[in-house]
Amino acid sequence: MIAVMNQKGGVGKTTTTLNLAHALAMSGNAVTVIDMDPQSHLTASFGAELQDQEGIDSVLLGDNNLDGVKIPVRENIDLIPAGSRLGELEQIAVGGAKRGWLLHDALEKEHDKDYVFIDCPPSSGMLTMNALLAAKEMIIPVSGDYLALHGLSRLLNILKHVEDRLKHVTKKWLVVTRFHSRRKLAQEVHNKLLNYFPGQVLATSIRENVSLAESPSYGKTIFEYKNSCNGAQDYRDLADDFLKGRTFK
Amino acid sequence: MIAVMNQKGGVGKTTTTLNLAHALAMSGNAVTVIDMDPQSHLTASFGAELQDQEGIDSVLLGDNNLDGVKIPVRENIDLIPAGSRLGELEQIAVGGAKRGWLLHDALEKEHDKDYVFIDCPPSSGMLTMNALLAAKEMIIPVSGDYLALHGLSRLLNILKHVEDRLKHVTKKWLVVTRFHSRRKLAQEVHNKLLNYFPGQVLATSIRENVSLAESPSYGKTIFEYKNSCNGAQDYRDLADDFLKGRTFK
Ligand SMILES: Nc1ncnc2c1ncn2[C@@H]1O[C@H](COP(=O)(O)OP(=O)(O)OP(=O)(O)O)[C@@H](O)[C@H]1O
Ligand SMILES: Nc1ncnc2c1ncn2[C@@H]1O[C@H](COP(=O)(O)OP(=O)(O)OP(=O)(O)O)[C@@H](O)[C@H]1O
Ligand SMILES: [Mg+2]
Ligand SMILES: [Mg+2]
Repeated sequence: MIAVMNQKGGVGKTTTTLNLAHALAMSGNAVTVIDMDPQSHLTASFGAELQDQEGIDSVLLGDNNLDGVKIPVRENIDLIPAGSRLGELEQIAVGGAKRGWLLHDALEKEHDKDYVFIDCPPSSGMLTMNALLAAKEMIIPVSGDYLALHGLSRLLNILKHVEDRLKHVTKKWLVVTRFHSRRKLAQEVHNKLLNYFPGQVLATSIRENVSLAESPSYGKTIFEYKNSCNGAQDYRDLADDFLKGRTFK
Repeated sequence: MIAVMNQKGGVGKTTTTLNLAHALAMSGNAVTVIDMDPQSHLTASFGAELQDQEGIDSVLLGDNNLDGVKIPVRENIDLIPAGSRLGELEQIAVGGAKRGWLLHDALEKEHDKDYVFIDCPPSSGMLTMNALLAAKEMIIPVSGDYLALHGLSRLLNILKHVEDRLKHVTKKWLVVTRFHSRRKLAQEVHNKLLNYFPGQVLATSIRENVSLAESPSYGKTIFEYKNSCNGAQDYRDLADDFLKGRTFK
């Protein structure tokens, strides 16, 4: 159960969920992906978005169960779309602290999968909280720029605070994304991460590659769109690192 | 009163607020900028972030007024930082519909400024709602990639819905940001915007320029960091387009 999380916007959460899930599925793993972003970008990236769609929103609102909203989008990949009412859930304030466990409870019967990935929205509100409490592991994409670092320290404080209070611990992996190899800034961000998080930064950095930005417009993953490009290579390598827990130094 | 808004993450809201505000200030305009993002990136980009800071959070919570939290960060620029409690406001659900007007009411006495810019977070929750209802104009940065377009249509639906219901209308400007001039995808996004929003796309596209990503790490605007680079040129030109209401075609 893996949450792909970072409250900083545009760091590659959706791009990573899309392509990491597909890489693992192509290696024979049974994968479920959950779109926890009311903006439904992951669902659209798979080419699966529909008007007035039912998805994880209905499950969290109690109107349906997981199997009732699952869509088999690719071989070995089931998608649970965001659904058109997910935005309401970020607003609803009834139910108090129990509401943070809705996804955790809904997923308790999701046993027959090798991996469940949850793509989180760029906020630290109720939807992200649900992903955090449902997850055993976390992948934190960090883009190679200063504001991403600025957001990271705040994110880790929030996570520590929640995990201490609720006695819920997750294993955390960092992934450097949107990495411009020739930029000094990208190298500096990369080095800072290695210094502050030894043993936690997955050993493949995802390079900036326009094909990764193009593939969602065709409703395709990078492997379907351009299997030989750098973006496909990097996500294949990242999947392998993730399977083996291989990190820098 | 201008909200810089887009619920898609990482499209350049903060970078645009920082540099557009400074360009206008350097031309002699009196500018106030408000950091409406609990992540406080704008405040940090000006080099003004402090531990346990009071800011717009205190004003919206009723503990202080605007003048009590204003920081003169540059000549002609007053900053109202996010403040360390702003995240709580996205969560609080007391007060119902009235809560959307808190910022509007707080700003009613902010008369002696030429421009007030509000940097919004990547969500369409209560903080963005407050910015929308306080604003007379809106700048919507759109990065040159597909998921930014995907987010734009949803944003415009939300805005229409809110504005129809609350009889509140704003003038909307679009700005193409993170524009990779040699990428086909960027050109396609640009052309789509011109087709769907004639007369609304400001006539300067902000090109991808690493200096724009580097300047916040020094707490500097692009003009202080590297006044002769493309990023500085583009934001100078954008400020001029904005002053004159100059759009493509
Ligand atoms: N390595 C890359 N190379 C090129 N473009 C990329 C790369 N990674 C992501 N992108 C593009 O950058 C934009 C932001 O990425 P993405 O939407 O995956 O980030 P996110 O963290 O999910 O954003 P949000 O916070 O809005 O959910 C998208 O248009 C995406 O296609
Ligand atoms: N034109 C550009 N060229 C290079 N880098 C840029 C450009 N515009 C923005 N960036 C960088 O891209 C990242 C995202 O930009 P920014 O934080 O301004 O977007 P945002 O919409 O405010 O994000 P969020 O949704 O998290 O508030 C930042 O690290 C910023 O420095
Ligand atoms: Mg996303
Ligand atoms: Mg921002």
